[in-house]
Amino acid sequence: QQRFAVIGLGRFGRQLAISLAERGAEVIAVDMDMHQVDAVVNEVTHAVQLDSADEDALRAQGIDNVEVAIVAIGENFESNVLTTALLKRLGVRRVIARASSEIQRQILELIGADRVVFPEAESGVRLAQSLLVPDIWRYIPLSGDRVVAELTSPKRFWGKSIGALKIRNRYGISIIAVKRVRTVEEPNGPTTEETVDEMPGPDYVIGEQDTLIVVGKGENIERLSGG
Amino acid sequence: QQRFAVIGLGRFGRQLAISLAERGAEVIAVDMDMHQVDAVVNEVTHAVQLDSADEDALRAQGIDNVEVAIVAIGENFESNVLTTALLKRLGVRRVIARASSEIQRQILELIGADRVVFPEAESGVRLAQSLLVPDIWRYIPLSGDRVVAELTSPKRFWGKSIGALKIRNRYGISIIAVKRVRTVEEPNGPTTEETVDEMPGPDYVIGEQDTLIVVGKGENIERLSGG
Ligand SMILES: Nc1ncnc2c1ncn2[C@@H]1O[C@H](COP(=O)(O)OP(=O)(O)OP(=O)(O)O)[C@@H](O)[C@H]1O
Ligand SMILES: Nc1ncnc2c1ncn2[C@@H]1O[C@H](COP(=O)(O)OP(=O)(O)OP(=O)(O)O)[C@@H](O)[C@H]1O
Repeated sequence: QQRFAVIGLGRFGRQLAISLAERGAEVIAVDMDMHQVDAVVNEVTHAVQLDSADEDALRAQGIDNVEVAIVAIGENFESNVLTTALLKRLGVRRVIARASSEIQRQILELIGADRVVFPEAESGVRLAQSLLVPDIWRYIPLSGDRVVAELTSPKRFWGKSIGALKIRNRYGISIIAVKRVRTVEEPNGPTTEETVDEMPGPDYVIGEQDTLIVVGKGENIERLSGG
Repeated sequence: QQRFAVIGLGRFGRQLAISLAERGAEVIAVDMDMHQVDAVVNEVTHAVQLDSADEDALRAQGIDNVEVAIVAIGENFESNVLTTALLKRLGVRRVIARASSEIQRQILELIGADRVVFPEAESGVRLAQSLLVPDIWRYIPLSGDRVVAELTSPKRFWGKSIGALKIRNRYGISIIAVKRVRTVEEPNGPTTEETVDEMPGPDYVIGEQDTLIVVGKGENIERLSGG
């Protein structure tokens, strides 16, 4: 049962603390600014105001009694470095620290960070991916160029059956599953319902709302999706 | 053929511009600070120094001649808002703007942003996911609780065949593919090589370096992975 400490409740740290707690994890959220502490007090297990560069304060509040600590301090790099070093010295098994540059990463690794993350740069990479392949929502790479991908069904497929479309012959792609979202009329008003057909047969007719999960070469999937 | 403009080359904007250009997209990178412009001049199509709050400068440099513009200015929210508004007025089809709060998002949408992103918060959500399911590298949700997932092969499977492990009977999980990374001795020194077996048969022996791509219920996959 993993306990987490998040130190620094800026935009990255606060969302991290809340997302962990939302999924049932035990989270101690720490910040020296009482406003940031107050902003999360109802969303995490414990919210504590303290200066994380103060070793006694960390120990007094039990910040060292977690399995994973994330130092999410951004602007103040010295505080970040000192906090990381103190948490390792206090025996925290895994300390993840935030960096803004390659040099900062090297420093953090030298003083003991087990993993270094780059929140802004990582979002930059992800946005680039999502802009370049907008119809492909998610993918898992297989071999060099084959992937499992989830994508919106192309317009020109709507209302046609998988067999009639000859997808495997024309694109070398297999459809693992089709997700369909439909609106259901209920007494209280309409709700949406998602159904999934795994390994759909040739008679399956692709609908406007369908999402396809496919296996095939990346370039063929883009050709299928881009039309 | 999509052309992109990235305005604001902080950590998020710079990485976004570089990631787009790395994948062959045409990218104009803009910043009012010459140092930031210089830092990307060899990585993007054009790097331009200008104040994006100046409509004439935007037009003179052709920043309005792109299909997608991303306003990646962080700290200076007024510049972000004005730049977004100007780009829409100049006719850019899709303007994506960065925000730091819900109120900022509402303002940006009111003045015409087509999409709003939160780089720090999005990284917080992703890190939480990766911390909570560390052995599951990537996944694609299917129905409410079934997923396609990529995960490290559990220790207790190493050296055993898929048939002997009775994975489908015991976990209700199908293995779509197995990725294996091996070191190959070459004249110039060792290199790593990735091979993938799709739909491996019951005789396939799982190795220490293997990554499994599976389909099944999320909770069963976590049980398989967590052991
Ligand atoms: N020594 C410290 N002890 C505890 N909290 C700290 C310390 N130093 C900074 N913080 C807190 O860390 C939080 C985030 O750090 P900071 O403002 O430096 O980064 P940021 O880059 O603006 O954050 P983000 O990009 O995530 O919004 C702030 O709320 C700040 O009060
Ligand atoms: N009006 C403007 N025109 C052009 N560039 C601008 C303008 N305003 C700010 N910038 C540039 O935007 C860049 C990033 O913005 P800023 O420093 O405000 O955000 P940041 O939150 O620190 O960025 P990041 O978190 O991505 O590192 C800076 O390099 C800055 O020079």
